Amino acid sequence: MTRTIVVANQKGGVGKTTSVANLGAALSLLGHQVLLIDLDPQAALTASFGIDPYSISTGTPQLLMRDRFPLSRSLVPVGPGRRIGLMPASLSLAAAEVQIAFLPDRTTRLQQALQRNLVPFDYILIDTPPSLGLLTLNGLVAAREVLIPVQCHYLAMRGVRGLIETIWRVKRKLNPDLSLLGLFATMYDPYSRHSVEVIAELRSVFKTKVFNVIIPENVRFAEVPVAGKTLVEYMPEHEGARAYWQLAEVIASHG
Amino acid sequence: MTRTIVVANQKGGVGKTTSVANLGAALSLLGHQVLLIDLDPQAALTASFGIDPYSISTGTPQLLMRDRFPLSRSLVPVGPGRRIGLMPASLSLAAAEVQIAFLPDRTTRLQQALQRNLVPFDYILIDTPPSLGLLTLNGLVAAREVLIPVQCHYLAMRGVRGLIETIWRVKRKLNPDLSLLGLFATMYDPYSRHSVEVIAELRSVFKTKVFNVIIPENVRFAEVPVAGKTLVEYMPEHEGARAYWQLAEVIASHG
Ligand SMILES: Nc1ncnc2c1ncn2[C@@H]1O[C@H](COP(=O)(O)OP(=O)(O)OP(=O)(O)O)[C@@H](O)[C@H]1O
Ligand SMILES: Nc1ncnc2c1ncn2[C@@H]1O[C@H](COP(=O)(O)OP(=O)(O)OP(=O)(O)O)[C@@H](O)[C@H]1O
Ligand SMILES: [Mg+2]
Ligand SMILES: [Mg+2]
Repeated sequence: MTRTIVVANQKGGVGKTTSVANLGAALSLLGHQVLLIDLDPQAALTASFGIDPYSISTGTPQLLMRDRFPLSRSLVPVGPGRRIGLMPASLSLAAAEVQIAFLPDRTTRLQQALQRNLVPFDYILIDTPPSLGLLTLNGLVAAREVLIPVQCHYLAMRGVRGLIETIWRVKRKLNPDLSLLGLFATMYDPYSRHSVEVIAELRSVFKTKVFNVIIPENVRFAEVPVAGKTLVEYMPEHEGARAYWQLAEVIASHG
Repeated sequence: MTRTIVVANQKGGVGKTTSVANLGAALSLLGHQVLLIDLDPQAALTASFGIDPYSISTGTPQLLMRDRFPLSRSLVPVGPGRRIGLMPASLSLAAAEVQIAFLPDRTTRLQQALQRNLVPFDYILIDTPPSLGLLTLNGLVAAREVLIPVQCHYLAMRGVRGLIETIWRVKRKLNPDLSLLGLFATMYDPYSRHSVEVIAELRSVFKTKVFNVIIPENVRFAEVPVAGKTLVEYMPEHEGARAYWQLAEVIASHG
């Protein structure tokens, strides 16, 4: 049974793209078949695998707009041993969002595309833009599980309540199968009291829904996308990579 | 003559809100009359001054939706000596964005509201969400100058080209007065080669449009919003605060 997980948080810069890329790489190296979908018009996930979004002719925009678009036609092999399938974003994804807004089934375009294509993957991970607009909504409707990265900063923490409210609304009205897989802390700085306080607050509010695994703040995460690689693949023993390995193992055993 | 500056970058988490708050505080302490406008449905600017967005009854959403809404009615005094006027965001701003999308003058709602209200301010700073949607577009049309914070990370740098293209499109089609005030680097880590390389790349591409002032990475920026304060006010001698002082002085002398 394919597990479809959407990584979402409307707060910007909290590690959504980095998490989809590194979790995808770790799950693939653990032997799972992985599909990554880039639903962000900025195409950061696509770029972080070294692909120039300006060079993409078909990808997520076509998948959303055309009724019979075969997924396999524009999958790009990426990641360790190029065993991951990436559905890339191109710059026309912003225009596609505007176009699908006029369709009666505008919130279920991605869900239908995935159902139509009978994807042979164990995991589908979906990266979303920093908003709660139609693209993120398509991700929340297409997925059965939501994973929420939370940067260890006060301003990032305060948006989580609104996001959880949105998830329950989507579950009630659009996707009854949707459930919260969990929240996890990113960009944790062990020397900063602030990080420690934010995590304590998260745990006191969301309790068991907060994964024990914490992703440390480390500049290597910012560097590796230049090489079109993930930290998990590039420096598998690095503390940041090991954290995503652990998170992948916990998620895989969660299923 | 009032200077209206919109702070924009569709990449998330690059320091837009932090910059509007700290620049606003510094300009106010330099003796200027400052109005801050929160155009982000997340209301991070509002929250960073200690105001609970759930408690706001009228603010930016009403300013955009109602034709004769007086600006002065919902301004909240904030910042050093409470001399800054803040037009707060409330949680209904996301709904307001959807509603104004159906209006013929949807891109000029904020511009008209500011013209109608004959604002007695020296500076109007506008915070925008991490997207190039209708709210950010309203900010780009209402302003005469655009200021772009760029985090010193590869993934943040790659989106600047698309943003500049959008600014020229807005200038051609909607707001001929719009000009690029400049770009500045944020979250700079002097010990990381990556930060140094990103800045060098920015300067080689955008040349004199990149301010010399660099905002350092410092956890204090993440901490002070908990107290509803800006770093400029809370720790004026701190290196992060001093960087925003310098940026404010350079901007004020730019006019
Ligand atoms: N644990 C980490 N430590 C340090 N830097 C990180 C970490 N994780 C991600 N980064 C870097 O921080 C920046 C923000 O991360 P990322 O782009 O993955 O966040 P995002 O939530 O996808 O952003 P957006 O909201 O713009 O889509 C990127 O430059 C990334 O390389
Ligand atoms: N120079 C800095 N050093 C360290 N942390 C910073 C710095 N500037 C801002 N921050 C923190 O980083 C996070 C992102 O900054 P901020 O929220 O201002 O960015 P933004 O671009 O407005 O984000 P969004 O795209 O979500 O609106 C915040 O938690 C903020 O407190
Ligand atoms: Mg992203
Ligand atoms: Mg912001």
